[in-house]
Amino acid sequence: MFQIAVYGKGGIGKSTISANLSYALAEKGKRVLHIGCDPKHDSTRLLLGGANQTTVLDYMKEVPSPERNLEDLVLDGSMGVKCVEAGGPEPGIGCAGRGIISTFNTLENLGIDRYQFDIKLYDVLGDVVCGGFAIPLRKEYADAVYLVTSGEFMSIYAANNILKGMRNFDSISPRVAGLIFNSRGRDEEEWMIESFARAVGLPIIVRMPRSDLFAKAERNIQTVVEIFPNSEPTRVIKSLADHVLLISEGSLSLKSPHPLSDEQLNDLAAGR
Amino acid sequence: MFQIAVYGKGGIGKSTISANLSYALAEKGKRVLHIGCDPKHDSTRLLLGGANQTTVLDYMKEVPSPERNLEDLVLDGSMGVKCVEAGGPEPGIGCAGRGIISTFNTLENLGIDRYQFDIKLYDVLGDVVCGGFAIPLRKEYADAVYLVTSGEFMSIYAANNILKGMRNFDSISPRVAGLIFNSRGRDEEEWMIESFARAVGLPIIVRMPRSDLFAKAERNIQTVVEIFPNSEPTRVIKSLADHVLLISEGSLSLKSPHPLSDEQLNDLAAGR
Ligand SMILES: Nc1ncnc2c1ncn2[C@@H]1O[C@H](COP(=O)(O)OP(=O)(O)O)[C@@H](O)[C@H]1O
Ligand SMILES: Nc1ncnc2c1ncn2[C@@H]1O[C@H](COP(=O)(O)OP(=O)(O)O)[C@@H](O)[C@H]1O
Ligand code: SF4
Ligand SMILES: [Mg+2]
Ligand SMILES: [Mg+2]
Repeated sequence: MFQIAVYGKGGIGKSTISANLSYALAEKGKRVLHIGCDPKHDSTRLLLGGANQTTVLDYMKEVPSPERNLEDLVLDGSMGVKCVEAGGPEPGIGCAGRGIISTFNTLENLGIDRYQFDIKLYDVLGDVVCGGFAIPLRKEYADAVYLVTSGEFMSIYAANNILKGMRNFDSISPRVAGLIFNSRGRDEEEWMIESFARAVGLPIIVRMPRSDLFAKAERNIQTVVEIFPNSEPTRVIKSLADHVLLISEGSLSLKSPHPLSDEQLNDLAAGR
Repeated sequence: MFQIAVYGKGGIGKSTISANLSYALAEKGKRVLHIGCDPKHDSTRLLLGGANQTTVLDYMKEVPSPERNLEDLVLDGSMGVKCVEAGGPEPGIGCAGRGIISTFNTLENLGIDRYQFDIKLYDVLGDVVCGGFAIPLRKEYADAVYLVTSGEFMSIYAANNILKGMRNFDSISPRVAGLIFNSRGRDEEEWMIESFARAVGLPIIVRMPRSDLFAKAERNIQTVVEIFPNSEPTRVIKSLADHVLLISEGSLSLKSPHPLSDEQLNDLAAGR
């Protein structure tokens, strides 16, 4: 059983990329558990044909302990991907990452491991690396961490923060797979992400072009891999899925990247 | 003394807009305190000609209590704007909003109020409305809240979350000034922000066009208002400064907007 965490700045394309990735892995025959760890709780939408599933946090509030069933929280999505949404508290009321903490405890207590998954994928908000959001970075939850970023400074700053977070509570083992370059469609992005990748010591695993097919698939509330099987984005996702499988088998190595200091980041942004 | 909090999704242009706003208010003769409340601690850069000033959080760690001076934390910026940076903890170590909590306590303990400011401006990260990040939304810190957003769904989702956060701990008094539309330069943004504004009951106070002058000013590490006094962005910022002053005098009213539910937001995004 192999666990991967997909992190990145909010809005960068984590849920889109990870839902497509889960679908592609399932299409290759893997039993996949897809867990949305963003308070926005919309990571499983494209796998569930639009249903915004009950989040674990809401379920815990509404259903008394003796009446809880794992099947209410783990839903069947396209290609047999099993789907969970952590949810988050109301804004302004407690720690935003609380849904993640509740989710890990609840799934364990309700016996998630009887499902025997091949791959567990966590789609996690990367804007703040604290509270519940930092938990999926731990060794026991993520065998490998993938960072989704564009070439925009803001998303690279967030990616660098995630690397700092990992270094701060687990500086020894190499557990970062690399960068997923999800382009915003501007020319200058290439040099920015390549400079960053080189500076921290990470590969750019795949490059996802900006494509209208995502909006089209979104309108059908499906993944691009499902609705446009012969497209360029699908080819890129399948290549990413292959990478995950090679990493899980140990055929490709994980990295121990070194985060940049604020100064180094500023130099990068300024092109120095 | 009038306090305003400027909130919005990370990367949306809060620091750029608020540094320019502080400069414009000072240019109109006001004594302004500009407090950066983003762990990125780069809100005062353009007012300090590039210096990434010592953050309150770092200062507290490095300087023992008897040796602390307010003057080490409150620096003189362009046009006499007084500058403070809260800072944030290392990613993965504790609550990301801790710098804000430390800052409010420290400034108070070291006697910030002897300065007698006309305007206090807080530039706050709006991606998560919890921990320290929720504190500047309180009545005692913000007489008025300004939301910076583009027409992109992600930033509108964040703005809506901030409204929810305010409603959750202070549902009575109207304290939202309105939206600052900082465009990303795409045509479809207009209808999205206008639909949102109408749906929640907020005015779009000013519309800041996307402009190369920001990058040019950034290269000189100055605000656009300082270096391009006769430009369109400067005109927009001055108009925003006038709005702040009219609100502070009670000549314009604050609003009590109603946040949208997830369903209403999804309808908005889908153009329903
Ligand atoms: N490569 C791409 N081309 C076009 N649109 C994209 C691409 N990647 C993501 N998007 C769109 O960007 C928006 C944000 O993506 P999402 O996956 O929700 O971000 P996140 O989960 O990181 O917050 C969605 O509307 C999605 O369809
Ligand atoms: N209207 C605009 N036109 C062009 N660039 C802008 C505009 N507003 C902001 N920017 C740029 O966008 C980037 C992010 O802005 P910043 O103020 O740092 O965001 P935030 O403080 O919200 O994280 C900066 O490089 C800034 O110069
Ligand atoms: S730990 Fe992070 S998510 Fe939790 S309250 Fe603090 S800032 Fe918010
Ligand atoms: Mg998402
Ligand atoms: Mg900022």
